[in-house]
Amino acid sequence: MRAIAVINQKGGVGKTTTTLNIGAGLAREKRRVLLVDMDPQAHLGHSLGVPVHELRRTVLDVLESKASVAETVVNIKPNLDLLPSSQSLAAADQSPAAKKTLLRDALASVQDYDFLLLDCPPNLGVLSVNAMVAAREIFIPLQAEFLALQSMSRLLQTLKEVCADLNPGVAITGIIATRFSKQKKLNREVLKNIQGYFPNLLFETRIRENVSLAEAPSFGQDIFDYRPRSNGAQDYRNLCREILKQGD
Amino acid sequence: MRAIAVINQKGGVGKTTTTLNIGAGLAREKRRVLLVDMDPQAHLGHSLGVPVHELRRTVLDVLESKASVAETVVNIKPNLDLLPSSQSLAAADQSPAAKKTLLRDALASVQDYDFLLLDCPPNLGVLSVNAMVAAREIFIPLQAEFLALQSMSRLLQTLKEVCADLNPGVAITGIIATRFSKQKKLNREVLKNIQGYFPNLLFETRIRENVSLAEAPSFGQDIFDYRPRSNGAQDYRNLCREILKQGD
Ligand SMILES: Nc1ncnc2c1ncn2[C@@H]1O[C@H](COP(=O)(O)OP(=O)(O)OP(=O)(O)O)[C@@H](O)[C@H]1O
Ligand SMILES: Nc1ncnc2c1ncn2[C@@H]1O[C@H](COP(=O)(O)OP(=O)(O)OP(=O)(O)O)[C@@H](O)[C@H]1O
Ligand SMILES: [Mg+2]
Ligand SMILES: [Mg+2]
Repeated sequence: MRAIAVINQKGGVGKTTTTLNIGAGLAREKRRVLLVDMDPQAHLGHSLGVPVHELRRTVLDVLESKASVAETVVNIKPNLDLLPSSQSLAAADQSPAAKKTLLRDALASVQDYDFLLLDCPPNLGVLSVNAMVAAREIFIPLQAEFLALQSMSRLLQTLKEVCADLNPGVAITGIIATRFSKQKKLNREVLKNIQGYFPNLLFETRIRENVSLAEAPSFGQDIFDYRPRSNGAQDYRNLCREILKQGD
Repeated sequence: MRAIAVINQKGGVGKTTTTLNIGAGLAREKRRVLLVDMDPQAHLGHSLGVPVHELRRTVLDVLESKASVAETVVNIKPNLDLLPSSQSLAAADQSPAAKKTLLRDALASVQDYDFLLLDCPPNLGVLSVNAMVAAREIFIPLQAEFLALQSMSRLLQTLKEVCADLNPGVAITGIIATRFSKQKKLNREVLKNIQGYFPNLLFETRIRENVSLAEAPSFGQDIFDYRPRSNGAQDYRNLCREILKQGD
């Protein structure tokens, strides 16, 4: 089982869009996928049309050992389950005393999946650290703009601290260029920088800017159900192929 | 003096870009402006070319009463000062015990400005609440996409709690449509929704998607210095005119 946290403290770079569409793409390739929403805004659930406010149990109950993963998951479609979040998770983000190993312990007994994908909030607080401790791999969605490089160094620093302290085995295994327009000089230049700094980590597939990706959540659908022939669907399909090749 | 917090817990909607360019636009109209960076990622400072890591004092020292505002501000250009942030501010975000009135008390004696503009991190934690308590007005930058409406209801709820508790005078006085493309049906439809819910709050000026706005921070410049004839400069200039008209 591959356990991957999708992290970048910079806001709006495509963490949720990437977690959702990689998950849906892998499920179409017959891999069993569990999406875990660690963002109190619960955008992963909203974007999949799950009535998050009405759920009796969420990931917080699992973290507090009040419910098991199996009792809490919501089935989205064949091979794709979601461990939903809720606003009440925000309280955990604000309590430094919260243990960094809660999620790792909660997921320890989970076996029936091929992939665990953890969506994170736009910060490096307790919830993101929990995801770093529970995962074995880190994917970093990155928008090739000025502030991208600045956030990377901060993220690497935090990851080093987490590694040393609680999860020596975790490693960055992929950087994903998101919202990419090759016509934008800024995108091309920043990407060249990223390739220079992290030569083997950048996936070949660039996720192009594509409005279908922003529209799909309004219908509670992933990109493959919403517009299977769009650039967004092609790019995430290609990305899934690369991810599966990594695992061989 | 107008004290305005620029808030939206949704990441990447243009909070920093808006705070920076409204600030620079108002300074060009000879208003004295203090920008306050309440985001530990310190993107406001980075985007203005301020060497944030090397500063001896930041907004955290002011919050902890270790330094005055006057000793800590960095002058950016005529009429434009910055109270810079730093990574160490993140600790405050994670301690629920931190008082919500720290910023209000720290700014209480500040008088030599016409505008205070507070940039916030992408969450509704302690730092954003401090900004809501210190401000008298709230501007909400909003990207007209699916998740925008969902975050609005959450923001309004938090604002109501803050009002009742610590700052009854604060009110939303502007919603700014950012990264807007009128060719995108999604943008047009969501904006129609926003207009329906908040008829008098949406500024006439829409900030169009414009790559110059994403490029300017790499040069440490505001949009007026970087590309004065770009769509981005025109839009923020028009927005500043509307803001000044409000104050009459
Ligand atoms: N490749 C793309 N092309 C066009 N729009 C995109 C693309 N990827 C994401 N978006 C849109 O950009 C916005 C931000 O994406 P998303 O919410 O996935 O980012 P995030 O990093 O999860 O944000 P947050 O930091 O708030 O959690 C959303 O409205 C989404 O629909
Ligand atoms: N109108 C626009 N046109 C094109 N790019 C824009 C526009 N506004 C902002 N951007 C770019 O979008 C990205 C996000 O903007 P910005 O950092 O200002 O958002 P934010 O809400 O402050 O993000 P965060 O939630 O991380 O604090 C930046 O790379 C910025 O340069
Ligand atoms: Mg997200
Ligand atoms: Mg910002």
